[in-house]
Amino acid sequence: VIQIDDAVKSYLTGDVEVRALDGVSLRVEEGEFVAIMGASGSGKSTLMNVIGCLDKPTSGQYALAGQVVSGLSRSELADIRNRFLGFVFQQFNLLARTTAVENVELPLVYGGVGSRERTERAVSALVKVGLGSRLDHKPNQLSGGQQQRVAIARAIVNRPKVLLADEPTGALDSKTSVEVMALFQELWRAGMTIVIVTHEPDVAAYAARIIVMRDGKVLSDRAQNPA
Amino acid sequence: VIQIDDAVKSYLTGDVEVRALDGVSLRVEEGEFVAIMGASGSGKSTLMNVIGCLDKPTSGQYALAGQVVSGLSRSELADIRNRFLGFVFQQFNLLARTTAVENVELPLVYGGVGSRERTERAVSALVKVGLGSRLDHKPNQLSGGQQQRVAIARAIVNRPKVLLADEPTGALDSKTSVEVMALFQELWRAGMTIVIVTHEPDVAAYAARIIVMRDGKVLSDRAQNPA
Ligand SMILES: Nc1ncnc2c1ncn2[C@@H]1O[C@H](COP(=O)(O)OP(=O)(O)OP(=O)(O)O)[C@@H](O)[C@H]1O
Ligand SMILES: Nc1ncnc2c1ncn2[C@@H]1O[C@H](COP(=O)(O)OP(=O)(O)OP(=O)(O)O)[C@@H](O)[C@H]1O
Ligand SMILES: [Mg+2]
Ligand SMILES: [Mg+2]
Repeated sequence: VIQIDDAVKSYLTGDVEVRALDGVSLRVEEGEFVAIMGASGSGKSTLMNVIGCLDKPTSGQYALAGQVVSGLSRSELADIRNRFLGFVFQQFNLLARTTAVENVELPLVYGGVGSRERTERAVSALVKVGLGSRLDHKPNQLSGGQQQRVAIARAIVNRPKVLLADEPTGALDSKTSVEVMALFQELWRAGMTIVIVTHEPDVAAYAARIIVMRDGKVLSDRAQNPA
Repeated sequence: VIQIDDAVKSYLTGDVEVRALDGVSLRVEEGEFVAIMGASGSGKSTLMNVIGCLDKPTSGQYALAGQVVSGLSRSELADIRNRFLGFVFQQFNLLARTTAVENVELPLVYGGVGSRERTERAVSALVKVGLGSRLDHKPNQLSGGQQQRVAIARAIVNRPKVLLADEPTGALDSKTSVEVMALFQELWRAGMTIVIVTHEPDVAAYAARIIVMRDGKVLSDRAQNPA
């Protein structure tokens, strides 16, 4: 469902070139649960942004659900994202002026879901991540870990084919992390494909495959028994 | 150096009252290294904001370095913060339009330090956190962990009496976390008072005292042998 061939992402700052991705090839089959690890600055978020159709590689090819992504227009990309992907951003990217429920409803608004069903599904997703008592809070009325959980609820409310999560437990205490990973496990067993960036071995242990990145390249890629 | 008596922080959302702090008393002596832990939403960042003079409690008293903070004007508070405190925010709070070096120079600009010395000290702080090759990058040209390290460099560049760090290793891989904690340990041994919020036991292990919060209260407060 994810096929990346030789992706390079290069930035020019002044006359210094930084290769955030330096020739990455990756194939993820439907239904896999993959963890991506690696040092700070090794290219994990850049790779996630390419997979999530949020960023175009400088060179290389990317196909999502069989469709080559490189040629598509901005609205076609937005469409593909809404149909297939759920994305938990490393820095959450919530809308500051709207409540938790409204933030979580957003993918459903885009997808044309009716107002009553939208609210029911958004509330249900927020309850799943333990935020039933924070529905009408805006992001600046929420703790860091609560904001992260709103971002998670928003990523799963559309029942995406592929869930992409960049450090989804970074701001969570261990008990809440376990609850979120149990939720991901449940979604995976129901058929979702999951790619998660994490620094924490305890979180990576839930995956069936671990990819380690270094300096914009894939260092290792191996299967494991998920916890 | 930190004396909090019975602090309450109460928010009214609609007609629901949320007590982010529900009667917290705390005394930290100069030269201590304290770790604050607790579940997501338990009041850790709220407590840090009160200690950092960024937020006034609804009721209760706070004295920093012997001076009662409650009566002070906004500019007097800004002054006290610049003189005594370094703050690493949970969400970094970097200035988006300026480079890493300029962000780190900010406390020195406020403190009236000359331009040449400012740049030298900012560069030196950034090199200490491993960002010597990212000096002229703006925040959106940095990875999550790199942004966090810029926030750390900014907090220590002024050689504050008290370093307050809210989840300073949240976005860092284990190797970089160890480097940052070793830096904090070095600063502590040279006399800095450090209060750090963390979810990670490995990070809390560096402290000499652990405070656990729950539902806006202090659940436990005990000394330990620092690692
Ligand atoms: N402006 C606000 N209005 C209403 N409630 C608020 C506001 N700010 C914080 N809260 C609530 O206060 C509680 C404590 O928040 P705080 O940010 O201190 O938690 P925390 O311990 O830092 O959590 P985390 O580990 O997730 O960062 C949370 O339940 C939050 O929803
Ligand atoms: N817009 C940009 N311009 C220049 N360099 C960039 C830009 N965006 C990212 N980089 C660089 O690309 C590299 C990879 O960044 P990326 O965000 O993918 O790292 P990461 O593995 O997610 O790190 P972390 O674990 O800290 O989040 C970093 O060294 C970063 O400085
Ligand atoms: Mg990242
Ligand atoms: Mg917090």
